[in-house]
Amino acid sequence: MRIIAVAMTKGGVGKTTTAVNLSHGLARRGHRVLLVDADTQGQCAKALGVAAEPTLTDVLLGEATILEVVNRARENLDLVASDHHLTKASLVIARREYDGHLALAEALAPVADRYDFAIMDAAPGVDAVAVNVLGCADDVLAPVALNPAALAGVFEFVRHVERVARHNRRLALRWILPTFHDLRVRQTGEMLEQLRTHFGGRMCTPIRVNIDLAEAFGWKRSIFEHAPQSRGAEDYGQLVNEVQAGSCVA
Amino acid sequence: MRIIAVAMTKGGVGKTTTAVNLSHGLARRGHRVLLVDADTQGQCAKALGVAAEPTLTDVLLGEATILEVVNRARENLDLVASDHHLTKASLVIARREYDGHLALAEALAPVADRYDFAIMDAAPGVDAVAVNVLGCADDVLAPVALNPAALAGVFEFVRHVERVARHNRRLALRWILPTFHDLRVRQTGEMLEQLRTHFGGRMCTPIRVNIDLAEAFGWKRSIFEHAPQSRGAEDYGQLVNEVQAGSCVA
Ligand SMILES: Nc1ncnc2c1ncn2[C@@H]1O[C@H](COP(=O)(O)OP(=O)(O)OP(=O)(O)O)[C@@H](O)[C@H]1O
Ligand SMILES: Nc1ncnc2c1ncn2[C@@H]1O[C@H](COP(=O)(O)OP(=O)(O)OP(=O)(O)O)[C@@H](O)[C@H]1O
Ligand SMILES: [Mg+2]
Ligand SMILES: [Mg+2]
Repeated sequence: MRIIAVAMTKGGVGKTTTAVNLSHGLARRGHRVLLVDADTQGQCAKALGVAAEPTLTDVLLGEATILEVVNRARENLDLVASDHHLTKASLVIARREYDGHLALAEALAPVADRYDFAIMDAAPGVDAVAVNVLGCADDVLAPVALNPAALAGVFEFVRHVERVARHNRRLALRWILPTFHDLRVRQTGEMLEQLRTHFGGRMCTPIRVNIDLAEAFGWKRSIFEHAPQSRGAEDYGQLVNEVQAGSCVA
Repeated sequence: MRIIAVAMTKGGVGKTTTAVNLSHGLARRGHRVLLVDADTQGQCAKALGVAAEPTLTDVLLGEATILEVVNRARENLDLVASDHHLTKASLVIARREYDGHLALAEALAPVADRYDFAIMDAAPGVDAVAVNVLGCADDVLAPVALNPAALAGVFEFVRHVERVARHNRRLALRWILPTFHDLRVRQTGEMLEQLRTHFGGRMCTPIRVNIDLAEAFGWKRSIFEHAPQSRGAEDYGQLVNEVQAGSCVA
């Protein structure tokens, strides 16, 4: 099971949109996928129209196993939902003296043969659950919105990943995914160049701005269900290719 | 001193853009303003080109007073910066048995006569610092991005505010600020109507999509400095009117 953390400290950069569409994209191609919502906002269940409980909190508090809380979201796609009680888990984890950062890794270990991919939708920020998400992952897929405020936080995020990588030796920032690529914005070219200069072959094909991606959420559908011919479906389809292949084609 | 928490659980909805521009807008009209960055991302200092330390963490850990950490950002505008160490403060606060939610209120009390407004830029989410931000405020100003995912979280946020209001009896969700108002998006009218139906006179004049707002951050300027004739300056100017007046004109 390849564990991919879709993570970025900045808010609203497309973490959930990416986690949901990457998960369903992989599932549609026959991979067995576990989508884990690790955000107090519980947006994955809403995005797919699936039950919002039981939740990851039950697992992180040691009251249930992953298999006892998964709900089937689509063919080949199971979801572990979250809700605002996840903050409680953050405190319990933070109080574990030495090994709190392993809570999520321990919870996922029993299902390692059941899924080909575990995709984690991280919350913005750097709290104990966010550190756990990085602490259990093989790869980090980092959505980077193409605006100055989001770019300002990228290198701090890289340092944050490096700190966690000292405990989790497998962890690699493998995918930089530019999002909200707006061809009408003059500065976009420069921002992409900045990212390419720093991240080289780790920069994936950008996701273009496409209102179908925002609307799909309202319809509780992935982009492949909601607008299969859209730019959003094309771009996330390309991301699925790159994740399957294990490296960016861009 | 009127304490306004610019807060919303959802990420990337314009909290920082609103806190920074509202603060500078009020300062330009002669009010004495304290802008408090309460987010581990430390974006307020970047947005205004001001020193990023000392920080709010020093205050919440009891190691400094607010006056010892403020930096002058503009005429009439002081800033308390933040950085990623703020997570430490979250844990310390959460461990205080009964009164952790008062930490920020206690820190602000000594400067109540020094400023007319304290504007807090909250982090997304619901951790102990976010609860403190609501716990010390008079008003909540909630930016609501006009997209389905952001709207999906509004009522949970309202319930979150109500929970904190049981401890902080002054707290009122006074301002609902629609953001990213995109006149080309067909669904926008319906989304505004939904908000107006629920929040009535508490709904402020929406902030329209305007690239100058995103670019201003890159130049370390407020919108009033960067593009005084822009839609962004007009719309945030109107918000300043409404906050000065104490109620929405919309
Ligand atoms: N390429 C895109 N084009 C248009 N809208 C998009 C695009 N990507 C995401 N969106 C929309 O932008 C909003 C923010 O995206 P999303 O919720 O996925 O970000 P996030 O990083 O998960 O936010 P948070 O930090 O709150 O968890 C959502 O309404 C989403 O549908
Ligand atoms: N009306 C607008 N038009 C265009 N861009 C905007 C507008 N409002 C904000 N932005 C830009 O959108 C991005 C997100 O806004 P901002 O950082 O203020 O949100 P936030 O809620 O503070 O995010 P976070 O949850 O990460 O703290 C920034 O690049 C900002 O400059
Ligand atoms: Mg999300
Ligand atoms: Mg912000």
